[in-house]
Amino acid sequence: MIRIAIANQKGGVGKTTTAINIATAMAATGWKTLLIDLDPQGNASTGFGIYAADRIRSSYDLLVDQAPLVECIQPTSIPGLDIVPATVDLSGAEVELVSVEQRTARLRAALADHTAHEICFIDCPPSLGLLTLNALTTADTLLVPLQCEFFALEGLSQLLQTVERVQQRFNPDLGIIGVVLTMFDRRNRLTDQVADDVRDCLGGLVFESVIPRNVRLSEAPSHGLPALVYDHACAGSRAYMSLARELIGRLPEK
Amino acid sequence: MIRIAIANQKGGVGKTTTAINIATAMAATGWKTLLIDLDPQGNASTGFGIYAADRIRSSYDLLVDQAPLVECIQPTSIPGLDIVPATVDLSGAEVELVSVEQRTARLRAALADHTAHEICFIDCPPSLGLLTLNALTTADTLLVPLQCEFFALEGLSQLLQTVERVQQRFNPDLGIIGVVLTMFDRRNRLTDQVADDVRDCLGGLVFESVIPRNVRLSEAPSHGLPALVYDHACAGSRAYMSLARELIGRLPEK
Ligand SMILES: Nc1ncnc2c1ncn2[C@@H]1O[C@H](COP(=O)(O)OP(=O)(O)OP(=O)(O)O)[C@@H](O)[C@H]1O
Ligand SMILES: Nc1ncnc2c1ncn2[C@@H]1O[C@H](COP(=O)(O)OP(=O)(O)OP(=O)(O)O)[C@@H](O)[C@H]1O
Ligand SMILES: [Mg+2]
Ligand SMILES: [Mg+2]
Repeated sequence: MIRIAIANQKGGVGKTTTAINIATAMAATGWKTLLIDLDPQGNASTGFGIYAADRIRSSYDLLVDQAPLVECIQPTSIPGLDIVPATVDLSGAEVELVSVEQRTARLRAALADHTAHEICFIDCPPSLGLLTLNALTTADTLLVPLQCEFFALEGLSQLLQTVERVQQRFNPDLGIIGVVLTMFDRRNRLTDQVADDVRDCLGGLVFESVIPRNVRLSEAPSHGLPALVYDHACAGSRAYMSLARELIGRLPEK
Repeated sequence: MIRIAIANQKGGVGKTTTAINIATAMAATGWKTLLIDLDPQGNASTGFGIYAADRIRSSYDLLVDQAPLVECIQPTSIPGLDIVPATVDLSGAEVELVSVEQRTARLRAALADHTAHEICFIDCPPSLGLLTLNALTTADTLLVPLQCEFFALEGLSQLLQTVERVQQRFNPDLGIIGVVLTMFDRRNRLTDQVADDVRDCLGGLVFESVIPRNVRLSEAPSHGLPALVYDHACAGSRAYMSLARELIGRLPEK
């Protein structure tokens, strides 16, 4: 199973929206897909209409209680897409994990030898704490959603430094499969400027596909549906399908 | 000194933009103002043009090394506004604080008996971990920036539950001075719907002043200036000045 962490410690840059829609697009193209919600806010779980009461087991059980992965996986309404949901007790996990052995390797151990899915996405919270470190220690590669704003650009170097640290200490094989520009607003001069800066310094790492600012993407979760299902023809959905095609081109053969 | 935490665990809702501009507006109206940057991203510090090399002491020194507050404060380019900047080592503070005594009361102890400023704002990171808990344990009151989006609304109940927990265990006097709607986009139907929901359930807690989505607010930090200085006549600046007037109306006499 290919494991992809979707991370950026800057808040509100489109991590969850990317996780929900790229996972849906991959399932739609025939990949057996697993989404792990590692954010105590549980937005990825809500985005599939799985309300708090329906989250039987969660990523908290996986990390802290070391429950078997197969017990924490539940189906979504999307064929070929399963999820490990998040609950609010995950916000206590960071403190609870501090004093355990191998505290950054808990998730990696939980996913070891799992072959029922072909690809797994991990939605991370907006921080570089133990939850995100678990995701980076587990992942084969990292997908970075980046908003074309000044503060978001500032955070990129902190993220890349953390990746380096994780490569040295916990996961030498961790790569970066790409950076996707999100909430792109053509009318906004700053957006273009930041996008040019990012492409200048990261080159081909930046996906060609750009996710435009599109209100349908932010409406979809209130219906408990990914945008690809809520409105598959909208600009946002088309952009995520194009991103999925590009991502597949960067993955090893199934 | 009145201590106000600016917090919301949802990422990217305008905490830092609110902290920078409300602190500037308060200083401009004659309040001796202190801003404490408690986010490892250090966006509030950057927003005043204080680059990493110029951050002599920081909120990390305050919390972890218990350095005296007066040594960690440095001036900004705004008369009447000082700052305790943040550095990236703050992201290690959460793990380092777990095993110390009174780990949520470190900031409160650091600010005790400080009278050189009349009001203090604390910019929080997007999480409910030990840094935000320190801010909530220290604060007299909480200012909540809220983006009018579905995921942001979902997070509000988690935040209010955390506030209740902090009131019971660490800071019985913690109040909520208000909720400010941010990035308000009149053209977006979802925005209006969420705003109506919020006003229905929180009533007068929601400030009348609404911060519109305004590109000048996101351009200002790249010039190292608060929007109130970068473009004092833009819609964003006028909204923050209106918010400051409303906030003053809710504060005890100076
Ligand atoms: N391309 C887009 N166009 C319009 N709105 C978007 C877009 N992408 C995301 N949004 C909205 O912007 C907000 C932030 O996005 P999202 O929650 O996915 O970011 P995040 O990085 O996961 O945030 P957090 O840091 O809190 O986890 C959400 O309300 C979402 O619906
Ligand atoms: N009213 C607004 N109009 C347009 N852009 C805004 C507005 N408020 C904030 N922004 C921009 O949106 C982004 C998110 O805002 P900001 O960084 O202040 O949020 P935050 O809650 O502090 O984020 P984090 O959770 O990462 O700390 C920034 O790039 C900022 O410049
Ligand atoms: Mg998210
Ligand atoms: Mg911030």
